[in-house]
Amino acid sequence: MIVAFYGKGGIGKSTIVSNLSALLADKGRKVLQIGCDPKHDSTYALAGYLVPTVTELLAKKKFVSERISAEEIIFKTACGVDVVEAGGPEAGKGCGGYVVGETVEILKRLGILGQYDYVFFDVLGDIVCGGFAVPMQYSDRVYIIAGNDFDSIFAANRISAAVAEKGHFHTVRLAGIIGNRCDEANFLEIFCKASQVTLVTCIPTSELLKKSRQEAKTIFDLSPKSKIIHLLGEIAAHLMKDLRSVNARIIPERELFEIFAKE
Amino acid sequence: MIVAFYGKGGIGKSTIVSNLSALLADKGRKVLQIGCDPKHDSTYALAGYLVPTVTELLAKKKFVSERISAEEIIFKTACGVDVVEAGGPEAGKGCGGYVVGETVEILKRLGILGQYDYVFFDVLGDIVCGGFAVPMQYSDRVYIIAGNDFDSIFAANRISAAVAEKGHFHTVRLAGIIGNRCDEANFLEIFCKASQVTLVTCIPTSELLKKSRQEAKTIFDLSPKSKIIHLLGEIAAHLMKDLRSVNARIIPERELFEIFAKE
Ligand SMILES: Nc1ncnc2c1ncn2[C@@H]1O[C@H](COP(=O)(O)OP(=O)(O)O)[C@@H](O)[C@H]1O
Ligand SMILES: Nc1ncnc2c1ncn2[C@@H]1O[C@H](COP(=O)(O)OP(=O)(O)O)[C@@H](O)[C@H]1O
Ligand code: SF4
Ligand SMILES: [Mg+2]
Ligand SMILES: [Mg+2]
Repeated sequence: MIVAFYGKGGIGKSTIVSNLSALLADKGRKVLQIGCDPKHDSTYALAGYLVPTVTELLAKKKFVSERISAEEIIFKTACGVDVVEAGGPEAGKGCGGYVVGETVEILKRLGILGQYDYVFFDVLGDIVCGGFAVPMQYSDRVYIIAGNDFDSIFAANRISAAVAEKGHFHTVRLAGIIGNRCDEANFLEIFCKASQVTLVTCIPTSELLKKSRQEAKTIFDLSPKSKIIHLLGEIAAHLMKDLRSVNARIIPERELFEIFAKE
Repeated sequence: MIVAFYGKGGIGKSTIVSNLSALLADKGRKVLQIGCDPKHDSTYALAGYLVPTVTELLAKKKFVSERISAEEIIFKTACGVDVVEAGGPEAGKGCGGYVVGETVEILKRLGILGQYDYVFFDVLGDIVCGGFAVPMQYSDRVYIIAGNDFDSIFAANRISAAVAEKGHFHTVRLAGIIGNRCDEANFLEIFCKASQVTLVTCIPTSELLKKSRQEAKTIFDLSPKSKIIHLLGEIAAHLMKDLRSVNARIIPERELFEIFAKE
């Protein structure tokens, strides 16, 4: 199954996805996690260091992507998850999403995507255009990670619109919203109800998850009995479920403002 | 003077820029504020409502931008600031920054930019490419708004690189960093020192600024004696100063990670 996780920058995508990958690898699944964010630190907690990026490699190969082989961009990690980092394009030049598009095309060309039980794209979701939208074209489903705040919910609504748009030409569907840092979830619940999308789970603010990112360790290494692992298990379980047949409703932006202005 | 304010989404650009605009208008300056963020709420506190966007108007004019006149996109506000909102492009289709580029070109074509003492672009800075980079081409200087955290400082470094790149072909220069929600500023100070950029001021977390955005009012309406106004005055004063002749140093991303990993 190929899944793309989108969400506003800083909302916790990499923290959640890398720990989810570790959970599934621990259960014996073959997992590939692909970081598609200019911060190129999606897989930091899995590898224990910042792996070389496709951007850096492309520069060495004079941007002839056909010269790139699988071993040069896919790295093994101690927890059993394989990882790739797209990297960041040169700032201020050309399309910001270019290297994400290139990375996906390279993996497709090398026949990599079909070799795993789970392929997880971890993608910047502040604006979903150009190369940043390419992972959707190859994904079975998209999950959006959001917090209980206007900015990340506004971004979630726009990502949902992008999924609907891509869904006209590809098989990708929006599977649900994953709440993060949700000590409250009132706005997320309103948003999910109004857009007819499942709220898969709500992960609270957690010192453990913060440590996971800071110390480049998964929560399995830090605290194998944490209840956060149970919540990640809820996401893993949702991956197994069939998608609902109801399409997401894109909320008109002025209506979204109203929801937050009222509360 | 034409100034572009960039920074990671949600860092407080619109809150700061709209209150700065109100301050300068209050002193008798002619100010135009142009919102260049898909959230199109940059000028909310000035107008008191969400003004019609260039995106919405372009759709009505079948995307023939030559049909757009100044009165249709520039709105007067009670505090004396004139405002424009670029709006958000259709999600998932084409270039996310397209409408920002179009908005800037329309204003240039109509000769608007030269009619004001201050023209402030308030621009999404999560990725600076395509249309999102266009305001830099017409600006005298750029200020980056950042918090004391990895994500917004990482974005600031990339914006700085984009300014350096544009600076090869245009007169734009990076003038400084404006700290926001800085109850501490240690990381900002390290970043500014390492990149040889001025830290103009540090605005603390402020219930008043939060209210300004939520109630669509400037802080002059809410609390005319607030010390926040003094800090905004420091930004206004910096606008008057000549730029330093030292160029910003772009920090290699792996070095930036090291700075945060150590502390
Ligand atoms: N549930 C959580 N509780 C506390 N901190 C979190 C949580 N989720 C993420 N974080 C922290 O937030 C920051 C951003 O997370 P990250 O996963 O890098 O975001 P993204 O990949 O969406 O940009 C990291 O410092 C991380 O440790
Ligand atoms: N100094 C501050 N203290 C407290 N809240 C702030 C401060 N600056 C901004 N905010 C709040 O942060 C949120 C995002 O601010 P906004 O100006 O919309 O960010 P941006 O324009 O960069 O996306 C708003 O709800 C605003 O009220
Ligand atoms: S398509 Fe998106 S990522 Fe590419 S240049 Fe335009 S705004 Fe940037
Ligand atoms: Mg990430
Ligand atoms: Mg804004």
